[in-house]
Amino acid sequence: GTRTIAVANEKGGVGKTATVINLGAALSKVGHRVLLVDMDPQANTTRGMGVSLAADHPSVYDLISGNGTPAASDTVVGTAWKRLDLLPSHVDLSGAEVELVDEVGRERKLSEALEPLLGTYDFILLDTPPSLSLLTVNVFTFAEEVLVPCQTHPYAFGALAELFDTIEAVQAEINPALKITGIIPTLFDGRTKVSREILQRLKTEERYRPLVFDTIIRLNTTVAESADVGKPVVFFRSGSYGAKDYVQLANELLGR
Amino acid sequence: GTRTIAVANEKGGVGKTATVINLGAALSKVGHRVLLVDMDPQANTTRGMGVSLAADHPSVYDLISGNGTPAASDTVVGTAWKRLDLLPSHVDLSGAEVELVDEVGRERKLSEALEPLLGTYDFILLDTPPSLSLLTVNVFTFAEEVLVPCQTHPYAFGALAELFDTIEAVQAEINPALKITGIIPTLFDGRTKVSREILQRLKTEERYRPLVFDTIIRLNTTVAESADVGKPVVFFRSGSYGAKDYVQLANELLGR
Ligand SMILES: Nc1ncnc2c1ncn2[C@@H]1O[C@H](COP(=O)(O)OP(=O)(O)OP(=O)(O)O)[C@@H](O)[C@H]1O
Ligand SMILES: Nc1ncnc2c1ncn2[C@@H]1O[C@H](COP(=O)(O)OP(=O)(O)OP(=O)(O)O)[C@@H](O)[C@H]1O
Ligand SMILES: [Mg+2]
Ligand SMILES: [Mg+2]
Repeated sequence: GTRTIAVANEKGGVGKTATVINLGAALSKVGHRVLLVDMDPQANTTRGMGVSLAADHPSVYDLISGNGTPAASDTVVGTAWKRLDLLPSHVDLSGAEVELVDEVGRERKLSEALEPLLGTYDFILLDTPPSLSLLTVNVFTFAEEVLVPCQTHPYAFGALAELFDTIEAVQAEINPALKITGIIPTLFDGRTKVSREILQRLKTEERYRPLVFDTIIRLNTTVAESADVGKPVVFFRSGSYGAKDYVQLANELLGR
Repeated sequence: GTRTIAVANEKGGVGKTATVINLGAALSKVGHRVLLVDMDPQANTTRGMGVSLAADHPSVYDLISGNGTPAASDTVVGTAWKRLDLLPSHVDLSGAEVELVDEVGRERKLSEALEPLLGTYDFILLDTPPSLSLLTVNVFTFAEEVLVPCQTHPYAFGALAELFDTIEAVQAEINPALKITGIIPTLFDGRTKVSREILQRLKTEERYRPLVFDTIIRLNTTVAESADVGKPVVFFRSGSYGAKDYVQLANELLGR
């Protein structure tokens, strides 16, 4: 079957998009068929994959807004790398929250649209915006797993409790299959006390300890540079720390 | 009169909260009366100022949700530093978007609540969540100025166009007084090519060039450490790069 994995954390700038792009690319590099779904109106996964859409090309917005819904398979675009496809985002997605507020079953829109794609891919990784809004709930309704990137900084650590509560609410009310596969320490700078202290808290706090990945994603400017040129770091510079860390993360995920 | 300044950027993790706390503290240190307003449900300004509320203490949520609205002056809390007050946030704020969707004038809720506080402070700095949602629009309806922290990374630079479009729409439809006071380069690491390149783009692109502050906020782990102990960096370690940069930013703002 297809593993469907949401990458989420309400805290902004913790490496959600970097994880979707680079983990997805690392998985495709070792032979898995991967679909990246960009559910953030900022469309950074779309931008970071070097994809720019023709004005009339449909996006995830069209899939969930119900405007004579295109088929998901007609919305998927290929990327420059084989086995690595993308469901692109669009700024119109930011209007979905208000537009869908009175629709019955509004949290299931994405599930209904992506259902036909199950089986075509080994992994579907979904990027989310930095909020616990309808878009993120749509992703949590569809996915069966959640990966939580957590910058090794105090605010990101503080955001975990609320995220875990939200996931438990979704499990209880909408999607009992949803489970947290793990917490990924990101943007780790071993030279700084704050990074080491927050990593320590992740590895000791009861609620998080069993979920923390062994792999740590280090702060590595190559990851940011790769985003600027629209390439995953594993294809941009395979010898960099960033590439090595994401390859290791892919291996560890395959073992869970 | 009182200068009312929104600190906003839909991109997550660019230093919005760090700027509200540390710019606010730097202004209070040189004698100005400052109010920080935390309009992010993540409540990181509240956390970063070392404030934890009694369960029954009102927050900005109570001010805009209309539940027998408390007066803003009863919601304001003092902090450990003189001339530096806080209007705290609360996680319930994340429900305001849906709760207010049918209310007429929902974007003016904050303005009505904060009106009575004008004149009590020299500066009111407002933190916003990483989204262009109703909460941010409420802040844009009240404020007369916007400061835009922009991490010197590609995604943050890419977010500016959408933010500027949103601000222009608010100016045209709701608050003609709103203007962008400046763009603050943040999390700058001069050793990295990507930081230097994005700073260069900010200083050359027509739409942004005239707005970029001379002050650059450097990446400085002391800023993150100060957040962990709930103190502004200018009070936590006044000799650090972070403290110096925010003092310089305060001086430059006073000149605009
Ligand atoms: N390992 C890393 N080393 C250095 N920079 C990184 C790393 N991972 C991500 N970045 C950079 O840090 C910034 C934040 O990362 P990213 O945008 O992926 O986070 P996000 O959680 O998706 O943000 P948002 O909440 O806005 O969606 C980006 O500019 C990105 O290029
Ligand atoms: N100058 C700096 N040097 C080092 N770390 C910083 C600096 N400014 C902010 N930080 C840290 O970087 C992270 C992002 O900053 P911050 O949380 O202030 O951004 P934000 O834009 O408010 O994020 P969000 O979009 O989630 O509200 C935080 O962990 C913060 O402590
Ligand atoms: Mg992102
Ligand atoms: Mg913030």
